[in-house]
Amino acid sequence: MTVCIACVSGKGGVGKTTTVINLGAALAETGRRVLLVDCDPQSNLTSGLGFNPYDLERTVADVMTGKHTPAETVAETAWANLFVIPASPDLVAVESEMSTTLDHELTLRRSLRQDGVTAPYDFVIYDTPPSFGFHTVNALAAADQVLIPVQMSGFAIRGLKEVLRTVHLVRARLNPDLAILGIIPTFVNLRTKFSRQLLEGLCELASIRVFNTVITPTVKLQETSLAGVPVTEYAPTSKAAAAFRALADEVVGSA
Amino acid sequence: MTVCIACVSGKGGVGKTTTVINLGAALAETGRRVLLVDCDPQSNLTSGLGFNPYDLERTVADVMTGKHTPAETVAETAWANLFVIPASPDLVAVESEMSTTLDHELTLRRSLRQDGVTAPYDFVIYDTPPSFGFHTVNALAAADQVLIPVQMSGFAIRGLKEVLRTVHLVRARLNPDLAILGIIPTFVNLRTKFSRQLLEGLCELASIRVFNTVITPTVKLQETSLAGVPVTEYAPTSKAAAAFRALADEVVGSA
Ligand SMILES: Nc1ncnc2c1ncn2[C@@H]1O[C@H](COP(=O)(O)OP(=O)(O)OP(=O)(O)O)[C@@H](O)[C@H]1O
Ligand SMILES: Nc1ncnc2c1ncn2[C@@H]1O[C@H](COP(=O)(O)OP(=O)(O)OP(=O)(O)O)[C@@H](O)[C@H]1O
Ligand SMILES: [Mg+2]
Ligand SMILES: [Mg+2]
Repeated sequence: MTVCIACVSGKGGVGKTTTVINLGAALAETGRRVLLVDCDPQSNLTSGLGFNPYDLERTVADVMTGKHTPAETVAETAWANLFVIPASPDLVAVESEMSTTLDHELTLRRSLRQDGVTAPYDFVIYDTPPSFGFHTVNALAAADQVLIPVQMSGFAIRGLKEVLRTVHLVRARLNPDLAILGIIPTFVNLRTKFSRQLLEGLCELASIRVFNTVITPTVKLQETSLAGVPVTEYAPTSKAAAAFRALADEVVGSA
Repeated sequence: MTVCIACVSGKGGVGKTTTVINLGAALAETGRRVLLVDCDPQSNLTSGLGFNPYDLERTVADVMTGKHTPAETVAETAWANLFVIPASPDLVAVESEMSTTLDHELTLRRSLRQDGVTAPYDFVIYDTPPSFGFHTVNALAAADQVLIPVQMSGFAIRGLKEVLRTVHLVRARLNPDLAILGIIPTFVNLRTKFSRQLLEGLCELASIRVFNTVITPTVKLQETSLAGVPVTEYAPTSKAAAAFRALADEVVGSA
């Protein structure tokens, strides 16, 4: 039974891509087959997995326009059980190309949820841009679960309201089965009162599950996105790698 | 002679809003009249200046649709010489409302650059969403100068290419006078080799000016966005306040 997760935030730079790459890699490490889908024209998931977005033959844009099938577009990463449908900046053209298509917010759902495309995978995880636009809505319509990284910052915590509003809208109009998997607190520096207070507040207010695992600022997670390697491979004994493995356990336990 | 600056990045969470608020406040501190314009439906600039985006009578959306004039929409902040045209999440509706308008990317330019609207100000600074969409393009078309915060991270540095491409496109098609004011390096942790190497690389490759002032990670700049107060007021003797004053000097010297 494939679990399809859309990782969304609205707010920029809260760790969506970092979460998708490293949660995906941690799940793959357990032997589960994981497909990561880059829905962001920025193509950070793609470069964070070691690919060059400017040097790809087939991308998620081709899947959305029907130029190629998903099966033709899925690429193996350098690590066992971890696969990707990559993106390139040309993804930005898809929205206007599809604007006259009926139900264009269901484009990704139609391409990826038919013909058992996702059946070979235990997990499919979508990375999205920092907005509630075309690509984010497409990912939310294609997924069953929503994972929300929330950074310990005033703007990100305020932004949660709009994330939830968008999820409700998509649930009401496009995807009634969409459920919130949970919030993952990111950039949690437990040494500062600032982070500790925001984390407490988050755990109190949310009628939403907040994962026990938190992601702490660490230069390791800066280095991994530059290196294009998941932290479970780049620094397997690091606290960051341990955190994503713990998150993977929590996700498996609740998905 | 009003200087109009659009702050853009593509990449999320690199410090656009933090830069606009605090550079704006530092310029206002010198006695210059500064207007900050929130072009982001996230409305972080608005809340970062102490306003509640859900409780506003008039916003930049009204200016763009012509429902209100700029003069009616400009609000005083709590600090001398610092003014704002605020945003609310309803800004997200403007794009589809205006999609059939001719030259809809020139909406902001038309509203703000006619009838001497910006004349009372020494500086007008636009904050934009993390994307190259409707609102970012509108701000680039309305401005004369582009300020680009670049975070010390692989994704942000790679993303610079797309920022420059967008600026070139806007210059070619909408706004021939658009010039790049410069890059402001953000989240520069000089204690890590990681940051130092990326900063060196940035200063070498860019045929673009890179400001001498860099912004360093500090809990002060986390607290200020939660508090809704510029750092020059919240922590006037802090290193962060000093950095934005130094940036203001550099900007005045080169704009
Ligand atoms: N815990 C962490 N410690 C240090 N750096 C981190 C951490 N998590 C993420 N980063 C870095 O912070 C930056 C932002 O993270 P990331 O790109 O994953 O966020 P995002 O939400 O996907 O951003 P966007 O909104 O632009 O898509 C990246 O450069 C990443 O390498
Ligand atoms: N130098 C700094 N030290 C610590 N925190 C910072 C610093 N600069 C910005 N921040 C915090 O990091 C977060 C991201 O900054 P900010 O919101 O200004 O970026 P942005 O580019 O405007 O993001 P978005 O792409 O979502 O619009 C905010 O919570 C802000 O308070
Ligand atoms: Mg991302
Ligand atoms: Mg911002």
